[in-house]
This record gives sequence, structure tokens and C-alpha cells, in this order.
Amino acid sequence: MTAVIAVANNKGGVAKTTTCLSLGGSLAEQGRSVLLVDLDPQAHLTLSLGVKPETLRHTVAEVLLGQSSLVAVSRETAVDGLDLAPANRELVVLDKVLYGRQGYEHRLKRDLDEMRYQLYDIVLMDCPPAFGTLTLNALTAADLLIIPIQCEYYAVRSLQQMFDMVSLVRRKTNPRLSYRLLVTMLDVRNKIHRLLLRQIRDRFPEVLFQTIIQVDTRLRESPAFALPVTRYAPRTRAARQYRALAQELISYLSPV
Amino acid sequence: MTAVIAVANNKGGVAKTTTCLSLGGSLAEQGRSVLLVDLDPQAHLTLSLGVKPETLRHTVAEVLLGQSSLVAVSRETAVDGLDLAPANRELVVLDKVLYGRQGYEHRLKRDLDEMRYQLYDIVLMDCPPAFGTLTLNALTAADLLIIPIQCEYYAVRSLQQMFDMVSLVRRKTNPRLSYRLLVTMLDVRNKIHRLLLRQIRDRFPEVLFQTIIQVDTRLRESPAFALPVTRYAPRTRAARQYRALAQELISYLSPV
Ligand SMILES: Nc1ncnc2c1ncn2[C@@H]1O[C@H](COP(=O)(O)OP(=O)(O)OP(=O)(O)O)[C@@H](O)[C@H]1O
Ligand SMILES: Nc1ncnc2c1ncn2[C@@H]1O[C@H](COP(=O)(O)OP(=O)(O)OP(=O)(O)O)[C@@H](O)[C@H]1O
Ligand SMILES: [Mg+2]
Ligand SMILES: [Mg+2]
Repeated sequence: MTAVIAVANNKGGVAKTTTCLSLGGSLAEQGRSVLLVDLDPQAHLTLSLGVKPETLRHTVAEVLLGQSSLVAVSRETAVDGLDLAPANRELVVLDKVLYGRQGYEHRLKRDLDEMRYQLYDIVLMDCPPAFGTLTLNALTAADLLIIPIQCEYYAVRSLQQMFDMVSLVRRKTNPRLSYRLLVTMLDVRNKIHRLLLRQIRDRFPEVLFQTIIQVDTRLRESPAFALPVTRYAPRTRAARQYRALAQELISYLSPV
Repeated sequence: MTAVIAVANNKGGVAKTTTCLSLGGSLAEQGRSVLLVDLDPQAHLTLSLGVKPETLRHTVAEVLLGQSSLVAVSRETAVDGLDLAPANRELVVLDKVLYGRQGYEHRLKRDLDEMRYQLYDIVLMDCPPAFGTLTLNALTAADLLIIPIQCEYYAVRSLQQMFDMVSLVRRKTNPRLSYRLLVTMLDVRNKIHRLLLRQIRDRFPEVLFQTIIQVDTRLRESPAFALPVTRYAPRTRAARQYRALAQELISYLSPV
């Protein structure tokens, strides 16, 4: 059974793309077959696997227009067991074009349902920092939404908008959508971070991943080498934390 | 003559909102009358001035629909000389609604042209991290675009998309749009930051602000106290750097 996971938060710069790259890398390292789907017109996930968006002829844009499938546009990466369905900036126009079409939110879900299930164990979708049709497609298709969140003033305030979005999607297109919060870029030396972490733990105990990703400059560097941190700096704390997240995710997904 | 400035970058989390808040605060401190315009559906600029978006009945959404004006929706803040035209999440729907309407990109410009010029010296518009109609409205109305940029791998790559957007806007709706890059969140201890800063200085010498904003936790804290850093921590490096930016901006805007 393929698990379909969206990584989204309208707040910008909270490590959505970094999480897709390095969580994807960790899951592949643990023997799962993983498809990464880049739904951001900035194509940062595509870039961080060494693929130049401007050279691509087949991207997820065709899948959303119903002209192709994820399997057809996906390609192998430098990491065994980790494939990518890439993006380029064509996706920008799509956001507007799709909006008027009947049932546009279900495009991705329909494609994933048709995909032969034994192909991938896990699909991870990287979303842009916006409320648009691309994120809506991902949430309609997803079993689980991972919301990366920083321990910063704005981040906690905009969580409510994410929760509103989840209940809207549950009502309209995907009643079984569940979500989990992931604390990223935590700086334990920063007193605001420690304070807000305590607040988040008190307010959302049942939906928070135990694993926390701390701030680590190697996570900034790894995309420049087109590698997840588990390959770029395999013996570091950041690699260990994303591996721990992969394990916690697997036990959350596996019915006991 | 009012100077209209957009602060935009599709890359998320690069300090667009932080810059509007503290640059606005610095300009007001130096005796200018400033209007901040929040164009982000997350309403972080509105939040960071202590205004609760969910309590608002009049926001920029009405201005963009042609039902009201910036002057009518704007309100005073705790800072002398700093007014705010607030946002709430109604803006989300607007992005789609506006798209189909004839000449939708010109709504904000038309309102600013009608605003009696002697009201404000400077208008600063905070944009969401997206390519949508809200950012397009701001770029059509703006004299100057400030692009905050971090010294990170993704940030430099997505600059090209911002430059493409500027040339599109110059061709279609606003031939006189100029832009400036502002390096934010610089951590001088980080070798990648220092390396990328050198690259940015080499590649874009003529459009880069001399002033650089370094990483400083007080910039994270100030929004929680509904104040720009110049009021929250007036004697710190962060306050000095935003004051220096305000002065550099004024000399850039003033014809010699
Ligand atoms: N744990 C970490 N430690 C240090 N830096 C990090 C960490 N995680 C992410 N970063 C850096 O923070 C920046 C933002 O991360 P990223 O681009 O993954 O966020 P995003 O949510 O995908 O942004 P966007 O909203 O633009 O899509 C990047 O430069 C990244 O390298
Ligand atoms: N110079 C700085 N030093 C330390 N932290 C900073 C600095 N500038 C901004 N920040 C913090 O970084 C985070 C991102 O900043 P901010 O929200 O202003 O970015 P943004 O570009 O407006 O994000 P979005 O794309 O979501 O609109 C915030 O938590 C902010 O407090
Ligand atoms: Mg991203
Ligand atoms: Mg912002």
C-alpha cells in the first residue's frame, strides 16, 4: 500500500523542501522505494537533486493537465530508491488555469490511484508556500500532511490557517486526511525557541512528531551538492535526526 | 512625491515582513510619514503590529475589489508616523477572483494615484511568497522593488525567476519599475554565507544595497511585542542596520 504524504505550510522558509529531500533520502536508505513530487514553481526540490528545471520537457505540469502521468515524468536520482517527478516554472500558469476546471483538485489523486501500487512505498509531495490549486491537489491526494514549523512568533500564529485548510479539505475532497507537526530549524541556545517549543508541546501533544530537527548548516549545504544530508554528511546530527524521523514516520504509517 | 515600494521574493522566509516592519519603523523614526500595506493572506505584517486579522472588517481586500481605498482602510499603529493598511485571510479568495477581471493588475496603482500625494512620503507593500495577482498588483504600482535575499543555495537560484518577473511587469504594466537586492539574515560565521555573499557582490554590484542585515534574534522577537526593532531594541546592531538601510533608501530615492 503506497503512503501518499504532502509536506506543506503556507509560511515560507520553514524547511518543506529540505524535509522532502532528506526525509526522502533517509527512507530510501532504509530500503523503501520513494517518489518525490515537486509541486513548487520555484522547483527547489528539483534543483536540490541536481536537475536543471529549464532543461525539462516533461514535468508535473503535464500530470496536472491530464496529459501525462507521474510514472511517465518521473526519473531516477543519484540516490538508489529515490525517484523524482520534477517541476519547472510552467507550474506558475497552471495555478490559474486549473482553478476554473471542474474537479481540478482531484487530478493528482486520480493519477496516484491509477499508479500501480507496487511501484513506490512512499510518495512525498513538496508544496509551494501558498494556498493555491497545487497545494489543494496535494492535500486531496494525501493520506498524511506533514506541517514543518519553526519556533518563531509568526509560525505559531499561521498554524491556525493550516488547520482551517485541513478541515476544509476534509469536508470537501478528502475526509481521511490526517496531519502531523514537525519542528524544524530548532536552535536550542535561543530562549524564544525553547519557550515556543514548550508552548507547541503543550498545545499540540497528540499531533507533534517526537523527532525534532535542529538547526545545522550542513542542511543548507547538501542541496548545493545535489544530495540529501544522509549522503552528504552521513555521520552528523542532522542525518541522524532525519533518519529518526523516517523511522517515526514508518511506525506511524504501519497499522499495528 | 510619494515613493511606492514593493518588498517581494517568491522564496519564502527571506525577511520580507521583517524588513517592512523595521525599515518602516526606521523611516518613521527619521521623520517620514509611512504607510505599510499588507498584501499577504497570512497577514503577518498586520500581526506584527499587534492587530488581530480576524477582528478586521476593513482590509486591503476591499481596496483590490474597488470597494474602498487605502486611505479609508488604513489605521494608526503604536509607532508615530507609521500607518498600516491591514490584511486578513479574505485575501486568499481574492487571488483567484481578481485573475479573471479586466485590468486587475492596476487596482492598487489606480488607488495610489488617486491618494492625495501629500499624505505619505513612503508606501511599503509586503508581498506573499507567490507569483499571484497580489504581488502583480504591487509590482504594477511600485516605483521600486526591494528583493530580500538570503545567502543560501536556493535563494540565489530563484533570483532569476524574480528578474524574469520584473522584465514581464516592465513590458506589460510598469515600464519604470526598478529593483534593489537586500542581503538579509547574514551569519558572518557561516562559510557558505560568506562565499555566497562574495558571489552576489560580484554578480550584482550595481543593484545591491550596501547595507546588509545580519542575523539577530531580536528581529525574531520584536513582532511578538508588536514593535519594529528600532523601538523594541533601539541600541542594537539590528536597529542600526535597518536605520542605515532607511538612509541608503532615502538617498537612492532622492533625485540629486
Ligand atoms: N535544520 C536546518 N538548519 C539550518 N538551515 C536549514 C535547516 N532546514 C532548512 N534550512 C535552510 O533554511 C532555508 C529554508 O529552507 P527550505 O527552502 O527547505 O524551506 P521551504 O519551506 O521549502 O521554503 P519555501 O517556502 O520557499 O518553499 C534554506 O536555505 C535551507 O537550507
Ligand atoms: N535578520 C534576522 N535575524 C534573525 N531572524 C530573522 C531575521 N530576519 C527575519 N528573521 C526571522 O526569520 C523568519 C522569516 O522572516 P519573515 O517572516 O520576515 O520572512 P518572509 O519573507 O516575510 O516570510 P514569508 O515568505 O512567509 O512571507 C521569521 O521568523 C523572522 O523572525
Ligand atoms: Mg520549498
Ligand atoms: Mg512575510
